Amino acid sequence: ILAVESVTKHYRRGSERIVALTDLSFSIDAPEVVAIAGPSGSGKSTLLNLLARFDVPDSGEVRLDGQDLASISPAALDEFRNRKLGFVFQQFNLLPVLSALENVELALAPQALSRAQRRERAIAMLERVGMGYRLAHKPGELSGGQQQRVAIARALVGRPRFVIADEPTGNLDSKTAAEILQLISELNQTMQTTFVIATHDPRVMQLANSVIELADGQRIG
Amino acid sequence: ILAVESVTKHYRRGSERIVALTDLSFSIDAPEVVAIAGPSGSGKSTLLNLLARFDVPDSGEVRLDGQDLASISPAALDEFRNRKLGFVFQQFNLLPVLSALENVELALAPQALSRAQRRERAIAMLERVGMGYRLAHKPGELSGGQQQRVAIARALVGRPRFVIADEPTGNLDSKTAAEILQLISELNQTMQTTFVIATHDPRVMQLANSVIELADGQRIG
Ligand SMILES: Nc1ncnc2c1ncn2[C@@H]1O[C@H](COP(=O)(O)OP(=O)(O)OP(=O)(O)O)[C@@H](O)[C@H]1O
Ligand SMILES: Nc1ncnc2c1ncn2[C@@H]1O[C@H](COP(=O)(O)OP(=O)(O)OP(=O)(O)O)[C@@H](O)[C@H]1O
Ligand SMILES: [Mg+2]
Ligand SMILES: [Mg+2]
Repeated sequence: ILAVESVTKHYRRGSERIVALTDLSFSIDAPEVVAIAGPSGSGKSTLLNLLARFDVPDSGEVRLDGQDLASISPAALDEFRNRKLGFVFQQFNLLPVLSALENVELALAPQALSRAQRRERAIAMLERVGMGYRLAHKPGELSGGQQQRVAIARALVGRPRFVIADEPTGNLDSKTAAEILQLISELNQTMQTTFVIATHDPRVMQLANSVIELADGQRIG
Repeated sequence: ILAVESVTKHYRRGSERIVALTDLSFSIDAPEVVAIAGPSGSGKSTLLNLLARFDVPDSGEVRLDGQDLASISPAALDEFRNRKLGFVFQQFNLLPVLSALENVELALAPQALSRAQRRERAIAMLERVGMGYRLAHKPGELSGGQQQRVAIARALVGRPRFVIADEPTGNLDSKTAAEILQLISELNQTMQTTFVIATHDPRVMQLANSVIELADGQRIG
């Protein structure tokens, strides 16, 4: 399903070279919930960005369903990002001029759905994350944890095969986090959705089928 | 030191009226570490914004050192915000065009210090939060937890009397969070700094001298 092979990634700042990931390898062979754990700065967000092809490794391969992401056509990459992938950003990245509902509906635009169907599904997913009472609010009119939940709803609403989530419970109290984890578990079991979740949250690691541990850009577990 | 009396705050959205805080009261009588706990959306950030006077209650009073914030002079309010108060924002709010070091040095601008002294103190505080190796990086070149730590350093570097922190450990792994809590405890004990920390983190609640619990904008504990 997903294979990362000997991936290395560095950033340049002028003459400085910062190695963010070194020779990282792992594979996911079944629709699982996989946690990526590690200290702040250990490379989790960098890894997630490579999985979604928001960025490109210096060396090594990222393969989805056996196909190297470096060699799929632009059309196939669009298809992957628009339909097969949901991404929850560490800083949410909601569109500030759209309401919560509109942000989530937008994620359904690539699908062959009527306007009424998009609205209905977006409302249902927002209710699943406890945000049914703030549909018309823009992100600036929401609390931090509310924005995070709208970002989660946006990633899940299209029922993608892969969901990549960057610290999705960081701003949530334990009851709300438990509801989100329940939702993740359910989608994984009923829809065979694969989840890759960067996290510091022990409850996420507990839910996960496997935990990949990073330290200073290297896999240590 | 700090008194909140019967504070009520609502937001308007068109014809909709959202009550964020209802008749909230508490007081801090000694330089303590106070945790504000409660579910996502319960009013924590709203309360913290009122304490710093970034926003104004509809009714009720916020008093610092016995003085009603509604009636202090603009000059005294500036003095309060620039010298007596440090604020850690839930979304960090670092200046994107400045480096980590420059962001922290800027917080010392109101003080009578030489350029060399500002630099020295900023470096020392960034090292205290484990960010001594990323001084020249801009926020966009830092991980989420690294940005959060720079925001914490910025709030603390001027040794303010009051520190208001909105979920300061949300993006930190347990080891890094423990270091930050150690720093908070130390400043509280050695410099008599009062901390008001909105949090979902049980470790923060454990460290706190008292915990104020919110639910739906009301104090329940
Ligand atoms: N654009 C950039 N330029 C230079 N260095 C960068 C850049 N982006 C990230 N880094 C560095 O790469 C390393 C890995 O960052 P990454 O964001 O992947 O960490 P992380 O594990 O997600 O951390 P956190 O838990 O704090 O979110 C960090 O040390 C960071 O400073
Ligand atoms: N500008 C606004 N307009 C309308 N409603 C708002 C606005 N800002 C916040 N709210 C609402 O006020 C309530 C309290 O928000 P607040 O940000 O204080 O919550 P919080 O306790 O900090 O939550 P979290 O833990 O998720 O950060 C929320 O229900 C939120 O939707
Ligand atoms: Mg990260
Ligand atoms: Mg908040």
